Amino acid sequence: MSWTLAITNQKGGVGKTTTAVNLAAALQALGQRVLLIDMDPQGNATVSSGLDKSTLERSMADVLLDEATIDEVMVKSEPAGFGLLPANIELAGAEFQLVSRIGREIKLRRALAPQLPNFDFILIDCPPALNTLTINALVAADDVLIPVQCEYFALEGLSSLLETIEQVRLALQPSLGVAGVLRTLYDARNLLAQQVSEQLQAHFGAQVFNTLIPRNVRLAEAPSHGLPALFYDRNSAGAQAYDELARELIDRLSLR
Amino acid sequence: MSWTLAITNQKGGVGKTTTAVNLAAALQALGQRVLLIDMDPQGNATVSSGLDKSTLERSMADVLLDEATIDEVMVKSEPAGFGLLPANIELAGAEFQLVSRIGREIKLRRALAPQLPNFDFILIDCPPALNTLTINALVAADDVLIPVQCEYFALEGLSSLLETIEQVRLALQPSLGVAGVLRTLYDARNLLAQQVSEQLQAHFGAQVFNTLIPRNVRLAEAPSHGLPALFYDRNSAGAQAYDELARELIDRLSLR
Ligand SMILES: Nc1ncnc2c1ncn2[C@@H]1O[C@H](COP(=O)(O)OP(=O)(O)OP(=O)(O)O)[C@@H](O)[C@H]1O
Ligand SMILES: Nc1ncnc2c1ncn2[C@@H]1O[C@H](COP(=O)(O)OP(=O)(O)OP(=O)(O)O)[C@@H](O)[C@H]1O
Ligand SMILES: [Mg+2]
Ligand SMILES: [Mg+2]
Repeated sequence: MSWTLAITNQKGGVGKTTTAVNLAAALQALGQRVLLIDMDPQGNATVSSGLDKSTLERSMADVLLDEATIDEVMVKSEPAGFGLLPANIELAGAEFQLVSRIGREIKLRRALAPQLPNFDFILIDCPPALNTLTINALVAADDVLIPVQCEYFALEGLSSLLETIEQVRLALQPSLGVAGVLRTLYDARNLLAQQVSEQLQAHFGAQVFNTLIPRNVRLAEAPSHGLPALFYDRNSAGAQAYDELARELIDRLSLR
Repeated sequence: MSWTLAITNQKGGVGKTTTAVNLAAALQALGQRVLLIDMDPQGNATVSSGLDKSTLERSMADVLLDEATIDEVMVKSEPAGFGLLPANIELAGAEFQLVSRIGREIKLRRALAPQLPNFDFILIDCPPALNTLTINALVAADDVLIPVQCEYFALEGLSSLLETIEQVRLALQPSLGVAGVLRTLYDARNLLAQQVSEQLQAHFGAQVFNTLIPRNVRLAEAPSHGLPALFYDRNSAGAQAYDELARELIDRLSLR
């Protein structure tokens, strides 16, 4: 029984990619079978997993345009070991072509269906926009995981995200839920962060993950080495926090 | 002779909105006539300028769909005094409608043309995507101002941004230039930031602004009060840095 999570928030720079890559590595290290899907034409998750996005023969663009199956596009990330569906700028062109196609919003869900038995967790890194790529991810997902940087704009944008989730639920994916809200880039010395964190807990209650991801420079350095923090600096506060998040998710898995 | 600048970078969370709002306030305080345009459906520049985006009668969406003129939509921001074209989530709907319209990419340029004599600087805050809204901003602009957070992903994305600028230059706006690359959220204690800063200077040379915007919590706090940092905490490092940037831009204006 696999669990597909769309990691999404249209606010930019809140830690979506950092969460997708490091959570994938942490879950895989705990013995889960994990697939990471890069649905952002920036290809940051692809690069953070050690791949050169400019030399990809096949990528997510091909899957969405029905020109390749997931099996043909999937690579195994090294050294973390999770499966990866890479992306590059061609995904932006594919999105444009998708807009006029019939069934454009269910492309990813249909492509993923035969793969579900092969994985325990499927994580989808979304771009900073509520566009056709993000909608595809929401339609394919069981739940959303919402990274939130504890700053002012973060709260602002949540209402339009929740509205979009509701629309997807009504139109295409009735069981789409919220796995949780994850506080990222958290700087405990910063009063604003504490205030926003309190507001999140007031709004979302138990849906806020207990795990807090601290601001930790090792998380920002790791991608330039093409490594998740677990392999770049296993004892860093960042790597530890994503290990804690992975364990919290596995606990929640048994509650589903 | 007005100078229109598109403040853009498809990488999320690099300080586009923070730069647009604080630069607008700083230029206005130095006696320049400034118009700030919010082209992001998130409406962060609108909210940071003290407006309630949920009660807007008219907004940028109306301008792009030819349902209102700029005069009808423009408000004066208080206390900063710059003109503002506000935006909210309706802009996302407008973008979707624009895709199939003839001349979709030149809507903003045509709407702005009669306003140019009224302003010295026109600043356009862009969303984190190379979409129709950003293309409209590039076509309407004389130059781009590129905020770059000195972290790994920032360098990654610059090549696709420069490629898009080149395409716009060839197709629609031959004189589109780069006003400069602005280092934002700069943390001098962080080795990665220094390394990325050196790479930017190696790539862009004199196009990198001398002004560096430091990471300064007052810049993150100010938007929740609906104020630019100049009015929230005039002596903060953030407000001072944007005053310095404004002066550097005015100097560059005389070189154009
Ligand atoms: N906990 C953290 N501590 C320190 N740096 C972090 C942390 N999380 C993310 N970063 C850095 O902050 C920046 C933004 O993070 P990231 O790119 O993961 O966000 P995103 O939401 O995926 O952005 P986008 O909206 O562009 O897709 C990156 O440079 C990343 O390396
Ligand atoms: N120099 C700075 N010091 C401290 N915080 C900053 C600074 N610049 C921006 N911020 C904060 O960092 C976050 C990201 O900045 P901002 O929203 O301006 O980026 P953006 O590029 O406009 O994001 P998006 O891609 O979502 O449009 C915001 O919470 C903002 O308040
Ligand atoms: Mg990302
Ligand atoms: Mg912004």
